[in-house]
Amino acid sequence: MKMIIAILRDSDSDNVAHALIDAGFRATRIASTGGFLRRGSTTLMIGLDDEKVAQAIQLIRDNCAPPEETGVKRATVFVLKVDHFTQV
Amino acid sequence: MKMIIAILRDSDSDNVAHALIDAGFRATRIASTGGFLRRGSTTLMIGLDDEKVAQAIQLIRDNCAPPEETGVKRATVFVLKVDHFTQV
Amino acid sequence: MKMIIAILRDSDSDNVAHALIDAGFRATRIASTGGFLRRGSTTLMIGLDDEKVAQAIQLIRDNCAPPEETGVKRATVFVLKVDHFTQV
Ligand SMILES: Nc1ncnc2c1ncn2[C@@H]1O[C@@H]2COP(=O)(O)O[C@H]3[C@@H](O)[C@H](n4cnc5c(N)ncnc54)O[C@@H]3COP(=O)(O)O[C@H]2[C@H]1O
Ligand SMILES: Nc1ncnc2c1ncn2[C@@H]1O[C@@H]2COP(=O)(O)O[C@H]3[C@@H](O)[C@H](n4cnc5c(N)ncnc54)O[C@@H]3COP(=O)(O)O[C@H]2[C@H]1O
Ligand SMILES: Nc1ncnc2c1ncn2[C@@H]1O[C@@H]2COP(=O)(O)O[C@H]3[C@@H](O)[C@H](n4cnc5c(N)ncnc54)O[C@@H]3COP(=O)(O)O[C@H]2[C@H]1O
Repeated sequence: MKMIIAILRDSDSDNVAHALIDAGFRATRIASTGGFLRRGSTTLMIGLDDEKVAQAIQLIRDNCAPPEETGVKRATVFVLKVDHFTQV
Repeated sequence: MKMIIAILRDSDSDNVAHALIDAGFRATRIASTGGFLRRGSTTLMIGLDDEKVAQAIQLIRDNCAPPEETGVKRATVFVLKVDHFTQV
Repeated sequence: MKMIIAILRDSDSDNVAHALIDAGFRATRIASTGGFLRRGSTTLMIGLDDEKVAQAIQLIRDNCAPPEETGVKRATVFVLKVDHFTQV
């Protein structure tokens, strides 16, 4: 299993979360703030099977509006290995 | 060292955090929201020794109320490897 | 790539974030709470090149005020491996 940590602009977070949930992904949202511009953002945590990572990243990309400022991307995405996953 | 990332219902978070602290674990709480039902939840980050992971997960399980809806679990638990830990 | 997860006292978070940004690091801030003393804190997520980890931890240490209470440290720092990083 892998965990995606995706940092999105607040304005894209609903569209991205809906698209992921509709495709059967599970996600948790955390409010965050950019270190440099200090704007509100949303950090999504997505635990998923290894072979679904590319599909999830594509969904994130397709459901973000194109950025308006130079240098700012649609989303920043980290993928971490999950050692162990369980629901109790 | 490992890091547990546990997603709990808000109503269980105090009981779980108390039980972990009483047992000598260290924890940090982050407010979160479910991607699907959009209810408030609590994400706990727990840095701990590898051999304590099973005990911590058991404490989480034992201190959550049984879920009321079908399909919803007491807690969702990710365990990640920590490369390096330090307190400065 | 690595990810630093640093738990700071709220009162240090601006100084630390400024110092990291001025040095060219990228960071995302998340509001958090201590499990034991239940005081507000800031959790910083910093994705960075492996060979920059030591410099970032030094910057964190140098930009936190010395703690006032026994047992409390300036900052708690976890370093995790990042499998894959992308901006879309
Ligand atoms: N030290 C620095 N010097 C010069 N320019 C800087 C800079 N830090 C950030 N920027 C620029 O400012 C934009 C907003 O950064 P902010 O930190 O508010 O908001 C960031 C931050 O919250 C997060 N982020 C990006 N890279 C990150 C990383 N390596 N680690 C943690 N968070 C990251 O994603 C948001 C959007 O990043 P994006 O790259 O699209 O866009 C960034 C980037 O173009
Ligand atoms: N792999 C994962 N990655 C990241 N976060 C995860 C996760 N698995 C669970 N979570 C987190 O734990 C909460 C409870 O999940 P649970 O599986 O017990 O209970 C879930 C599950 O039974 C169902 N569900 C969630 N996503 C679904 C989807 N895409 N399709 C159908 N049912 C879904 O709705 C309940 C509430 O979901 P909600 O999203 O509001 O809240 C979720 C979510 O915040
Ligand atoms: N392994 C870990 N995993 C996740 N988060 C961690 C962690 N180690 C530290 N933290 C985070 O860093 C904050 C400061 O920890 P520190 O060790 O400096 O200072 C701590 C420590 O001296 C003491 N403490 C914490 N937990 C304890 C416990 N179970 N028993 C006795 N003392 C405890 O109380 C101070 C404040 O703790 P608080 O929980 O309010 O706030 C903690 C917690 O949010």
